[in-house]
Amino acid sequence: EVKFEQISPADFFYRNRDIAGFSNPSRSLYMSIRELVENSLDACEIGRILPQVVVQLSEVKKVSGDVCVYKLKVEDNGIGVEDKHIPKAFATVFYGSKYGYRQSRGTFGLGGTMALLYGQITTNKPSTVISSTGGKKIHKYVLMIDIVENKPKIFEREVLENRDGWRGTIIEFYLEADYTNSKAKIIDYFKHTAMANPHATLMFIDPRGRLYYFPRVAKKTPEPPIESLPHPVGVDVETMSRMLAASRERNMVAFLTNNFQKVGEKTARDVLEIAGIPADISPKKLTHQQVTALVDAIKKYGRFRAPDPSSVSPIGKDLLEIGIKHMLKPDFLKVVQRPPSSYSGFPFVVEVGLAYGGAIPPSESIHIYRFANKIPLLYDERADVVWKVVNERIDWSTYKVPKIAPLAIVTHICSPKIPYKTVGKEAVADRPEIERELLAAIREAARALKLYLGRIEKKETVIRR
Amino acid sequence: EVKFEQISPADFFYRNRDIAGFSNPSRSLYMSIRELVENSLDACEIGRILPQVVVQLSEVKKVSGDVCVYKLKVEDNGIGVEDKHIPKAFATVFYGSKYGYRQSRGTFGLGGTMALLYGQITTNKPSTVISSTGGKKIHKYVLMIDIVENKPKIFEREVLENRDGWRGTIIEFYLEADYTNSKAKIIDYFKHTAMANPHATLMFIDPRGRLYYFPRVAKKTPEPPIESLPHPVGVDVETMSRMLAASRERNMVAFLTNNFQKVGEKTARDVLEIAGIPADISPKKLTHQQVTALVDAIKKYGRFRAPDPSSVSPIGKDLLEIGIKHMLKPDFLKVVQRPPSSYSGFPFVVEVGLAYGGAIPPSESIHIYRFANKIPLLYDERADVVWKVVNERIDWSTYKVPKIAPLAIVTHICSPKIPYKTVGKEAVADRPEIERELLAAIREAARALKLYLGRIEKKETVIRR
Ligand SMILES: Nc1ncnc2c1ncn2[C@@H]1O[C@H](COP(=O)(O)OP(=O)(O)OP(=O)(O)O)[C@@H](O)[C@H]1O
Ligand SMILES: Nc1ncnc2c1ncn2[C@@H]1O[C@H](COP(=O)(O)OP(=O)(O)OP(=O)(O)O)[C@@H](O)[C@H]1O
Ligand SMILES: [Mg+2]
Ligand SMILES: [Mg+2]
Repeated sequence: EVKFEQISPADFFYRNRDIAGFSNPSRSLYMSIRELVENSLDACEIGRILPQVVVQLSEVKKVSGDVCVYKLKVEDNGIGVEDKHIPKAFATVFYGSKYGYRQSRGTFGLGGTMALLYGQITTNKPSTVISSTGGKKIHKYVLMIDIVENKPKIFEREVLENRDGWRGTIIEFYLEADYTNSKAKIIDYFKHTAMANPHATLMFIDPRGRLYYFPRVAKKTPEPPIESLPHPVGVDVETMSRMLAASRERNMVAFLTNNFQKVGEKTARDVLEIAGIPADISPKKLTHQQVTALVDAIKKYGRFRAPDPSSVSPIGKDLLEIGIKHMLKPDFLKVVQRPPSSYSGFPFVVEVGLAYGGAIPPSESIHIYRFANKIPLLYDERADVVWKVVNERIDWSTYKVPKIAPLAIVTHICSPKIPYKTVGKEAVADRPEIERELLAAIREAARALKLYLGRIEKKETVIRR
Repeated sequence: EVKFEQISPADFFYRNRDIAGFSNPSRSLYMSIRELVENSLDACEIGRILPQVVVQLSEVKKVSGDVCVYKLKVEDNGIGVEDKHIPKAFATVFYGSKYGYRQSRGTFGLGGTMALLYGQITTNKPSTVISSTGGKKIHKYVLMIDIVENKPKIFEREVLENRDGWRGTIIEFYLEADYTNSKAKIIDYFKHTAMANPHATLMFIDPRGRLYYFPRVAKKTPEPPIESLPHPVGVDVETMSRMLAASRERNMVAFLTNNFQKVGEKTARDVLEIAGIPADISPKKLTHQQVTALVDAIKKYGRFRAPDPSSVSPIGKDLLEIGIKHMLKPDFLKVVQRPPSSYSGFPFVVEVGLAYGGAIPPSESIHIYRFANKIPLLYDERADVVWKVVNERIDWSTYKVPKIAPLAIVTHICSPKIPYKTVGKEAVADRPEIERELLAAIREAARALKLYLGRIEKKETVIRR
């Protein structure tokens, strides 16, 4: 009498696409473009390739009001996708290559598939994916998503000769969207992405045929983040159980030193002693109780060195400065990069740019430009930890900032795991450690601003005399 | 060289439990209690049972600071769960009975499992589920969730004689949590739930042994919502394709009239004509193009009658009035229930209570109490459509409300589908139709408030003379 159902992850996000950020035709266009551009930049980063990403949006037909059917095509020169992974990478939810422990824009294994899913349910047209990893062949697929089963439905498949040794990926699909009401956000997205990724060349050709061109201003790729081992802090019984089950070590000391960062032999022995677990026991022989005891012992130990920041890749003070000067043209700019910190065992770095005057329009509210893992966050400002710190935890008058001021703040948080509040990646949760680092960075920059405004004050006083 | 993985839905929400609302030990306790209480109230509603829900939280041991291991037990007198569904209902993500087209508190098939998952990863202890649908047997399971595979791991199973003909469900599990910092929100949750469900008796026994008792103040269950057919508006090609594939009708007119609400024979023929589809063709024979043409024709038709509100179950003006008076003790109260409206083919009803004076403390910001499908929403206020309407779309001074005023607004939105912004069900998205209805309801109540404040003004003027 009560009817139960199991639904697939694709079906869940189909029914609840608001939750993935695809809530209306203008936001869905924004989301589709950003998900694909972020995939392209990740693909270049992992190959240490200077990115060239070309986005073309063309109108196919009017539907009603501002809503049209568009064709969206995104092409990159990234590392491409291996043939055997292509269908699932783009037509299966929770299938991806970014589940490891290193900073990347993508993280859920969902974004690219969501964009194609949205296109599919609004136009009933299949999508085309063309990719090559630089080998002898180029692989082309025409596919749709079987939403009920969460798997690809391949309509056509072609293997082409790769005469020019091309490497990269081309995605082409159709979607019902509203460009008129998302245009401003989309152009901002490109502008801000160019600012956080100055080594990337971006091109956007809009439905009117107009080219928005963002040539790279840096010739070297940034130091890429390196896959790291997990840090013991923040590892719970589930992750610990999986690591123990997968381990090949013959004793617990080797298990701890080989599978965690910042755990040497002495640390491993100390932790095992606190847990009451013999050092020579096999990891596969641990009982349920012992796994819990081990996790508790790690919490009690408290003396681990901080997580290694090599899995993090900040923008860098110089590049951030160039980017902010170019975009905001301020009179004053102070950029701060905090030393690496960590939350729940994940390393993170906060970078802040405080800009004043020049081309920044005076306003009662501070202009906030937020970034996470080099992605611009353009929605849900009030839900973000940065908004809370800037507007509720800092008294700007103590830094001589007037009520109406030409003040802008650019923030970047980067980590192998960003605590996003939503699947749509628009706001960062207020983890205490992150809040603390943002506060420290902004205060440091604000003190420099205070000195600057103090000098301006003095000059004006002298001039008046 | 690039390593791809597929992860299960349980694994996804394990890794990203912030997104499900389980972001820290105090919020996770709140979420665990609310997810189970909402399941109990749904189970009573579907059986037209006067609810009795008992929640017991007891401390097992201290961990560090305010964090302890607690045992949480929730018992209800609802319709219970059939034996064959018990393990999956509580240990599988995206398995549930609320995927249909009628108002219910649950909607994702995820909440109960998330609470048990959170308990499991913080304590490594299995959960106990005991349930009976009132028959001869009571079924008891001790289980954990296999997170990698998203399926139950049954440790023990017992079948007991049901001598007293008991019907209901008992969930018992352990979790690491922070009661000290969530206590206020938890007590508010019970208070507000009692207000929106005056026919429910709720009991909460906290770790200090203190009983919070909310006896029912209404003796009849409200009219339950009825499962309805989908409305044609808002049905996209994916849903249409599934309906066509599942249909048993022999021709398209019968398919349309039998599978949709508000579609009679004439309407069906008109829509098919716009689509250029023969009326007598079999639903299973429709081509890809024809499915798209049908969905487009439905959009063009535009003359469907509004969705049937029988799948909606509002609180009701009288009960809302009783509840608000009891909770807020105001001098003035105006309750408004809007007629049914719809967004994207889903019917919804907005109910608003505007309360002034009495026990309401004066404040510069308006006290907002939000409800959706009879659930109190206690987080993410600034992200909610109600906050936007109350604070950005209404000029309260035009209703004689002073800057500092003892003003409270209670809002309830109910629908077979609430456009929640997040999996944690804390904020409702600003769909234009919902925004419009909230604005209309609040303005209507505000006009009554203006008259009342006008009379108060007059009286005071008279008194002064
Ligand atoms: N342009 C591309 N070039 C190379 N690989 C790609 C490209 N786009 C997608 N992929 C591969 O497909 C996978 C799935 O992409 P998808 O966007 O669905 O998820 P994700 O990027 O891993 O995570 P998120 O949901 O956070 O975006 C990626 O992990 C990546 O391996
Ligand atoms: N106390 C209960 N009594 C009867 N059935 C229950 C109870 N708790 C859960 N169930 C059943 O288990 C299913 C899964 O519950 P779960 O909370 O995981 O998802 P849901 O309530 O369907 O949706 P949501 O994720 O929005 O809460 C429910 O759909 C319901 O059928
Ligand atoms: Mg992606
Ligand atoms: Mg539920």
